[in-house]
Amino acid sequence: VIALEDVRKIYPLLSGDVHALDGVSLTIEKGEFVAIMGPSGSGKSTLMNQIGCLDVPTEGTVRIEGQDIGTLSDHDLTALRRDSIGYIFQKFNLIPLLTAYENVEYPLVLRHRKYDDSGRVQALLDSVGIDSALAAHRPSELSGGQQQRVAVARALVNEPAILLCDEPTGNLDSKTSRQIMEMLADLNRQGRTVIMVTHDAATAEYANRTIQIQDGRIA
Amino acid sequence: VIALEDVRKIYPLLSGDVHALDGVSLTIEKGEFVAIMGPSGSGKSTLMNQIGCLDVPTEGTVRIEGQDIGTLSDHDLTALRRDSIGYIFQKFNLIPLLTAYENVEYPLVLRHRKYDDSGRVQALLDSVGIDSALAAHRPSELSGGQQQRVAVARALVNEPAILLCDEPTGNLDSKTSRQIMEMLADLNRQGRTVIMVTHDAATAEYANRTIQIQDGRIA
Ligand SMILES: Nc1ncnc2c1ncn2[C@@H]1O[C@H](COP(=O)(O)OP(=O)(O)OP(=O)(O)O)[C@@H](O)[C@H]1O
Ligand SMILES: Nc1ncnc2c1ncn2[C@@H]1O[C@H](COP(=O)(O)OP(=O)(O)OP(=O)(O)O)[C@@H](O)[C@H]1O
Ligand SMILES: [Mg+2]
Ligand SMILES: [Mg+2]
Repeated sequence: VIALEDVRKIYPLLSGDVHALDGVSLTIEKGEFVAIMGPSGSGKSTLMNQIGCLDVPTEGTVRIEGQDIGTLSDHDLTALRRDSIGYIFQKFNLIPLLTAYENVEYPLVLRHRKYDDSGRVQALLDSVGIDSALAAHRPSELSGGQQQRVAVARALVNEPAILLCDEPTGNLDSKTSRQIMEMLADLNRQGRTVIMVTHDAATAEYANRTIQIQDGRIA
Repeated sequence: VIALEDVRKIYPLLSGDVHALDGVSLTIEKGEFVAIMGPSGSGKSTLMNQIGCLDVPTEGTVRIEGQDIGTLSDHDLTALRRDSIGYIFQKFNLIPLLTAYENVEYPLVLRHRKYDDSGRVQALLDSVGIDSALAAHRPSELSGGQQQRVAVARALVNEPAILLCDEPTGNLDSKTSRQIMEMLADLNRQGRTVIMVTHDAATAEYANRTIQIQDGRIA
């Protein structure tokens, strides 16, 4: 369902070109659970941004469900990102002026163009341990791990076919980590493709395959 | 060197008062290496903000080196924070418009009121694996783990007596984590007090004592 063909990402800085991705080719089948591991600065988040269609390659092709995303119209690209891909960012990227509840509701509103009246938003927040009182806080009024869990809930609200998780349990204690990983494993069993960056070997155990990356290349 | 006497931190929200710290008393001796552990949302970062003089208690007293910090003038409080305490934040809090190098240099400039010509800044960056090319990047041009390492270097530049680290290796691979932890252990052996929040049992092993916190209270 995801294919990268000789993808390069080069940042042209004054101090010299940075080859964040240096010719990456890989294929991920529908329904896989893939862990991406590698040293700090090796290109994992850059790779996730390519897979998640949040960035364009300097060279090479990214295909999602067979389509070269470089050829899609803005409208189709937006629809693909909104409906098919759920993204849990390394730094969460929650919207500061919205409450936790509104942050999770937002992708739902974008998709259906009306507010949530199904109870789905709070049900998802409950499943990551954020009760309705906590859901009324803004991100700056939440702990690091609470923000991370809101980011998880937000990624799931449109029931995406592909889940991209950049260190989804980095700020969580072991008990809460296990709950989140069980949730991701469950979503994978339902047929969703899960791609997860992690530094933690125990977390990588949930995956059926591990990809190692080093200096912008697949090892 | 650090004493908290029945410290409370209450956030009065519309949905109800949040008792982030619910009567915390603890003493940390000079030269200790203390790990603070507990579930997500239990009050660890709030506690660190109290110890680091970045926040005031709703009730209770915080003493640093015997002084009640609630009685210090703004000038003395600023000097204490600048000269005695190094802080590695959970979300790094680097200054976006400055390069990595400038971010690390900043506390030095604040203290000495002139730019660094000793080579100290780059030496520190090298010790956390950030070479001079990478040091010219802005935070948004660095990976998560690179930003974390810049935050470590910044906390150390004024050689503080007290080091507060909120999940200092959360975004790092195991090899880089070990390097950072060895560095902190070394600084502790030199006589510095290190207080570290961590979710990782292996990281807590570096400490000589662990404090467990739950629902804003020491367990
Ligand atoms: N500004 C605020 N207003 C209201 N509540 C807050 C505010 N800041 C923090 N809280 C609440 O205080 C509690 C403690 O937060 P804190 O950030 O100290 O937790 P933590 O132990 O560091 O958690 P984590 O491991 O997830 O980082 C949380 O329940 C949080 O929602
Ligand atoms: N906007 C940018 N401009 C220049 N270089 C960049 C930019 N963004 C990232 N880089 C560089 O690209 C490389 C890969 O970054 P990336 O964020 O993908 O690493 P990572 O594997 O996710 O690391 P970590 O484990 O620390 O999160 C790094 O060396 C980084 O400094
Ligand atoms: Mg990353
Ligand atoms: Mg915290």
